[in-house]
Amino acid sequence: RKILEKNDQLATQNRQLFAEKHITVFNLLSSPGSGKTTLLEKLLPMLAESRCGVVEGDLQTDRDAQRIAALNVPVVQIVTNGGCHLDAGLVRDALTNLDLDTIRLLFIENVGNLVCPAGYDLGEQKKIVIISTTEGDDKPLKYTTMFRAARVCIINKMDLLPWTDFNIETVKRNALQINPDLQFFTVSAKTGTGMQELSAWFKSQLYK
Amino acid sequence: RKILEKNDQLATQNRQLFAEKHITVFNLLSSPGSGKTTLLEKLLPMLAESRCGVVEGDLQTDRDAQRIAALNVPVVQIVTNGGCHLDAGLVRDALTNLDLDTIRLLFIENVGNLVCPAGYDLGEQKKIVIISTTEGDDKPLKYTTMFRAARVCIINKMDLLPWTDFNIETVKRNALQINPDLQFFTVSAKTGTGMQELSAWFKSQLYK
Ligand SMILES: Nc1nc2c(ncn2[C@@H]2O[C@H](COP(=O)(O)OP(=O)(O)OP(=O)(O)O)[C@@H](O)[C@H]2O)c(=O)[nH]1
Ligand SMILES: Nc1nc2c(ncn2[C@@H]2O[C@H](COP(=O)(O)OP(=O)(O)OP(=O)(O)O)[C@@H](O)[C@H]2O)c(=O)[nH]1
Ligand SMILES: [Mg+2]
Ligand SMILES: [Mg+2]
Repeated sequence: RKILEKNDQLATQNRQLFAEKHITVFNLLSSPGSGKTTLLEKLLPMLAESRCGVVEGDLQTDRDAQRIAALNVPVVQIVTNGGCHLDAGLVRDALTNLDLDTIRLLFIENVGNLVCPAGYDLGEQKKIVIISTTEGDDKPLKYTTMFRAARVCIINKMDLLPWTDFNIETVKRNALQINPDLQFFTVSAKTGTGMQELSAWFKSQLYK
Repeated sequence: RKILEKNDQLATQNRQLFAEKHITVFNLLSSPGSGKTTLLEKLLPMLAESRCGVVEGDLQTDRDAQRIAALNVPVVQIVTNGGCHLDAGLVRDALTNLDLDTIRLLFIENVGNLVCPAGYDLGEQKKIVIISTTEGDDKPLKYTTMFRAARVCIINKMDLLPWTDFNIETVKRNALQINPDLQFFTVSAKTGTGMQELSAWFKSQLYK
């Protein structure tokens, strides 16, 4: 309880900083391997004029940050050393390695975990949960805390849909049962399906 | 620290009970949707004469237990109500709902989470980590605690391999870098590839 209170205080400070600097911030959440980094690899070049930055979070390695750095986008890697989620303090410290005056759109790619990260406010505007078509359409009913905490749900790997028993209507119905306010995007980070619409939506979320 | 010590005591008690009753126990671990339940749906009919039982663990619902019950296999569902892992106490309590005298092979399907469950001993003989071909072959390097804690690694969804950039040699090399003792099986719970070999291995692990 004390941990969350402390976290909420730091998250509020982060949020104030982001508001002062007119930075729109999203917290990307999913199971391991749903395609968070691949989505960023596809999106960031499409958002080049929006001046993006990325905070990466992983248990080990800076492999994801290296993939982002290859796109010439400012990125910082948080290595949690086994920790199962990012918290507002880790994010605050990481921000000191970015020039926030040059960033208008910040993505925080959280640790791959469909449970624990749902409970930690980082100061973001919205949590975005990503589910891929290969994971099963029952997950919103089973991993409820994440789908309740998110405001947007991206269904990724639509190119694999023909080889799965995943049903788009079912996963949406299941997710809306848990959180009726969820907004959906269906995409393939690999083939580019739906990415125009998604990148247009991100642009619409920038401070005017 | 106190929590783990308490958990280890209960795990030891569980392990003693299993040894007395000659029950071989495996702890199945993976990301959400890697195919733990689907693997059991395929395996349990192949192990019918081995007298199996299942303990299911999920944040919410008994959907997985219902899938197992449909096979006429004794099963009990633990609902963690948001908890990110099973622990030895939850398992001990669940065991009271199974007739252990009729069971020789017990599967514990843990909560879908590639991080937290790795740190909790339930009293099992071995932890088995399942990774599917759609999750990326870099995961053993990034989610190290799980691959280090496991003794067996099942690579599932081999039927989807042609549509992924997943490399079997790479994932094995990455996993062996983290844990040189890992034993591998490559299977498709959907098409049945590799399942004969896997079920034969489970039979070989029974008490004589
Ligand atoms: N077919 C297909 N594969 C995809 C798509 N998006 C990602 N992948 C693949 O999914 C695997 C995992 O992708 P990542 O981008 O590493 O996933 P992630 O969510 O960032 O994973 P972690 O950060 O390790 O939790 C890789 O093999 C990608 O090539 C997609 O739209 N279609
Ligand atoms: N193509 C293919 N799909 C599979 C295979 N195994 C499982 N699936 C699919 O993967 C999805 C998830 O399977 P589940 O068995 O529910 O996965 P799980 O690991 O038990 O998931 P949780 O218990 O919710 O964490 C479902 O849509 C299955 O049909 C496989 O070998 N090949
Ligand atoms: Mg990633
Ligand atoms: Mg399951």
